[in-house]
Amino acid sequence: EAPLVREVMLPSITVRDAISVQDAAKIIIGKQVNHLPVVSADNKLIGIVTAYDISKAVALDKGDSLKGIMTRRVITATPDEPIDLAARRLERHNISALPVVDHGNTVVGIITSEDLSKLLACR
Amino acid sequence: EAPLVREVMLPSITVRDAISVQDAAKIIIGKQVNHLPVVSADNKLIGIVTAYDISKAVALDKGDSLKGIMTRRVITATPDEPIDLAARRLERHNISALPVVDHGNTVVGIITSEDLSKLLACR
Ligand SMILES: C[S@@+](CC[C@H](N)C(=O)[O-])C[C@H]1O[C@@H](n2cnc3c(N)ncnc32)[C@H](O)[C@@H]1O
Ligand SMILES: C[S@@+](CC[C@H](N)C(=O)[O-])C[C@H]1O[C@@H](n2cnc3c(N)ncnc32)[C@H](O)[C@@H]1O
Repeated sequence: EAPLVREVMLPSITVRDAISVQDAAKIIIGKQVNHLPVVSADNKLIGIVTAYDISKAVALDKGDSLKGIMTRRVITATPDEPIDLAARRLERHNISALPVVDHGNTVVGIITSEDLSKLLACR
Repeated sequence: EAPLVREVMLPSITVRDAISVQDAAKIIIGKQVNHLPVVSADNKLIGIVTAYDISKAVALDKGDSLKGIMTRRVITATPDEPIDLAARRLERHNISALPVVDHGNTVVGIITSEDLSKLLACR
């Protein structure tokens, strides 16, 4: 039996969309993560911003608000799914993290390809 | 038997250290990758720069040359290692990609946690 997402996911750092691109970059470096789910005032998922998006802002000289660079249609997972479904979703969308949400679209964690690849580290 | 790195690795895009941070960001976006091994004139590995490093340049307002932001002590893999060793090395160093090098330190590919997590996608 494959483990469930809830057994592999980690707590997620989340941000509000009013912060600047530089603020987001500082949080990515400060917390040593690559993915920041963006949430509304009532903690509902409204987007995601990653180190890749910060690179896009640099590439295109677009550097002001997070709203201009974040991805709004977010692919997610739920805690009770088996991890092979999460791995398949990551592959299908060519992304490296899934915010984990409950039925109210509140962020309860995050699962990344880095976390999944760690499962292969034991003989 | 675990598959070998050579069966999972992909061809790697490499860059020279003379390019700018913005050039590196444009290649990351253009090729949709997060990791760029940096090589010398004779194609030997001398560093790595990732979307995370571009974010660091934004966070710290350091934006000019690649030499100032790239990581020089690169953790690598070889083609004939089993992938569980590669996965363990990624975990131990908290990194998400290993350039694959031959005995002459020439880059022959790259293996990422995204590629490894895809192995978990089939039931
Ligand atoms: C398409 S991937 C390509 C590069 C690489 N595969 C990666 O995941 O970083 C990069 C884009 O995916 C977006 N992204 C990351 N996780 C996402 C998710 N769970 N749902 C929707 N988009 C996501 C990011 O905002 C970024 O613009
Ligand atoms: C320590 S990780 C932390 C964030 C996240 N785990 C990741 O891998 O992106 C980020 C740093 O790792 C470095 N890095 C990535 N792959 C590397 C490798 N194979 N060898 C050495 N450093 C590497 C990058 O240059 C970047 O400065």
